[in-house]
Amino acid sequence: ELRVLAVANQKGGVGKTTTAINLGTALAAIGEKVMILDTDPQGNASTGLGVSPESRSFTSYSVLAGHVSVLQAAVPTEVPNLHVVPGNNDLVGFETEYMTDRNRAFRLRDAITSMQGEQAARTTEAQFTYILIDCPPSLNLLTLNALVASNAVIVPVQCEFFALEGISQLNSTIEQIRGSLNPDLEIQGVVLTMHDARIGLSQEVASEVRAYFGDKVYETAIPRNVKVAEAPSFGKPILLYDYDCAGSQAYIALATEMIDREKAR
Amino acid sequence: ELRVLAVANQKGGVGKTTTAINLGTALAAIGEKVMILDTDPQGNASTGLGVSPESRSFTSYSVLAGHVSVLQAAVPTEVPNLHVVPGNNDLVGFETEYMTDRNRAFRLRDAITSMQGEQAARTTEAQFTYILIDCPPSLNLLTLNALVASNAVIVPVQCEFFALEGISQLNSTIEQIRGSLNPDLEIQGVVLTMHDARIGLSQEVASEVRAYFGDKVYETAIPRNVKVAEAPSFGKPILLYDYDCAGSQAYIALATEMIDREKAR
Ligand SMILES: Nc1ncnc2c1ncn2[C@@H]1O[C@H](COP(=O)(O)OP(=O)(O)OP(=O)(O)O)[C@@H](O)[C@H]1O
Ligand SMILES: Nc1ncnc2c1ncn2[C@@H]1O[C@H](COP(=O)(O)OP(=O)(O)OP(=O)(O)O)[C@@H](O)[C@H]1O
Ligand SMILES: [Mg+2]
Ligand SMILES: [Mg+2]
Repeated sequence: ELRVLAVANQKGGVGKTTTAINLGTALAAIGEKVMILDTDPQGNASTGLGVSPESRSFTSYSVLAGHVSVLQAAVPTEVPNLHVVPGNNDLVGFETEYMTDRNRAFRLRDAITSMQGEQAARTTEAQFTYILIDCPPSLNLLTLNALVASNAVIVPVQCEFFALEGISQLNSTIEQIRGSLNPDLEIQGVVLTMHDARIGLSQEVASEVRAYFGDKVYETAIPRNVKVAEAPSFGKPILLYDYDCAGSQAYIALATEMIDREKAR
Repeated sequence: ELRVLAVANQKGGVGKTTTAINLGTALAAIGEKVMILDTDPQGNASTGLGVSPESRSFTSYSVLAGHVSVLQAAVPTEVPNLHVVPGNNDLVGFETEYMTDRNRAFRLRDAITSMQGEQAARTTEAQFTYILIDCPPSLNLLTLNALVASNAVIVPVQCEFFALEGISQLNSTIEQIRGSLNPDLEIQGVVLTMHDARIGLSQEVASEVRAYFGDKVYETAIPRNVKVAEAPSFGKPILLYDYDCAGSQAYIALATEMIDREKAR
């Protein structure tokens, strides 16, 4: 069974890309076959996985535009069992280009549905079990496509004050989508990022998020850890850059917690 | 003379709102009359200036939609000589609502032009000398309106690896707008944010930004300083929350540097 998870939060800089890359890597390390779809025009997830801008011949824009299938656009990464459909600047034009297309909100969902058909026919190959969609920082047509295509959402929330403001907006957007375009959409979990136990503000925000989302918030909080911010400059996920650091260990624990939730579904 | 400055960068979480609030406050403290236009649907700049969500009867959406003028929508803040046109969730619908309006890219520019007429008629009141526009983290119709309405752009760049990726995209967007919709648009300056002299990555990114933008980068770098992140939770700019901290002093230095550049124009 293929599970599709959007990593989304319209607040900028909260750790969406970092979570997509490192949770994806940790899931691949524990035996899942993972595909990351980079739908952010900045293409940070692609860069953070070592896919240079020049080598992105097919992107998630090519998939959304129907030029290629998801499997054709996917490229391997240094991590076994982890592939990525790269993102780039072509995505900037998607919203205006498809604004009059009646099917504009379902293009990604349709592409993933045909991927399932395509991979079912390739019986000799291992099947992808997870897709993680890295979303841009806005509630635009790209994020809408991701939420409509997903079974569930992973919401990174930075442990800082401004990050609290957007939570209720995101929650009501997810409700709206559940009510119309994707009735099964749920929140798989909320992950606290850049948590710093030494800073009062960080602790306060963490407890407010737990009060708001209850047990949807993962036990595992991702600590602020400079190695996590350094790894993408080497094109590596944190698990490859420094396996023993606090950031890697937190993403491994997060992957385990996430899989436990998936099994309990 | 009224100068309009967009605070823009499509990368999320780089310090756009923090710079709009605190540079605006520092400019007001040195004698300028400042208006902040909050065009981010999250309304972080409004919250960081103490304007509660319930009290935002008029917003920058009301201005863009032509319901009220800029001066009617503006509310005072705790800072003398600093007003804000609040932002809120109504802004989310702007792009789709106005997608067929031929004038959609100029609505903010037109609103500011009529503001200049309106304030010229009020000869007994002090005139606004600066407008700072806090932009959302994307190159959408809201940011386009801000760039078309502005004389110049202030670009906050976080001293982290992913923040480097979007710079060339933003630069080419500004070039495109200069070539068509707003021939006078220039970069007033690039401000390094969340700089941490103890972290190698931060130093590396800072020198790459200086190599890319040359002397457009302000001498003043804003240090990472937890007080800066705490201040908005009290609805206060950093200068009111803790005047003596490194963050306040950096924003005061930045305001001075900016005014020097303005005078040298
Ligand atoms: N746990 C962490 N410790 C330290 N730095 C981190 C951590 N997680 C993320 N970062 C850094 O914080 C910055 C923001 O993270 P990231 O780019 O992943 O957020 P995002 O939500 O994807 O941003 P955008 O909204 O622009 O897409 C990056 O420079 C990243 O390297
Ligand atoms: N100099 C600083 N020191 C410490 N924290 C900072 C500093 N500047 C900004 N921050 C914090 O970093 C986070 C991101 O900053 P901010 O929200 O201003 O960025 P932004 O670019 O406006 O984000 P968005 O893309 O969502 O609009 C906030 O929690 C803010 O309080
Ligand atoms: Mg990202
Ligand atoms: Mg902001």
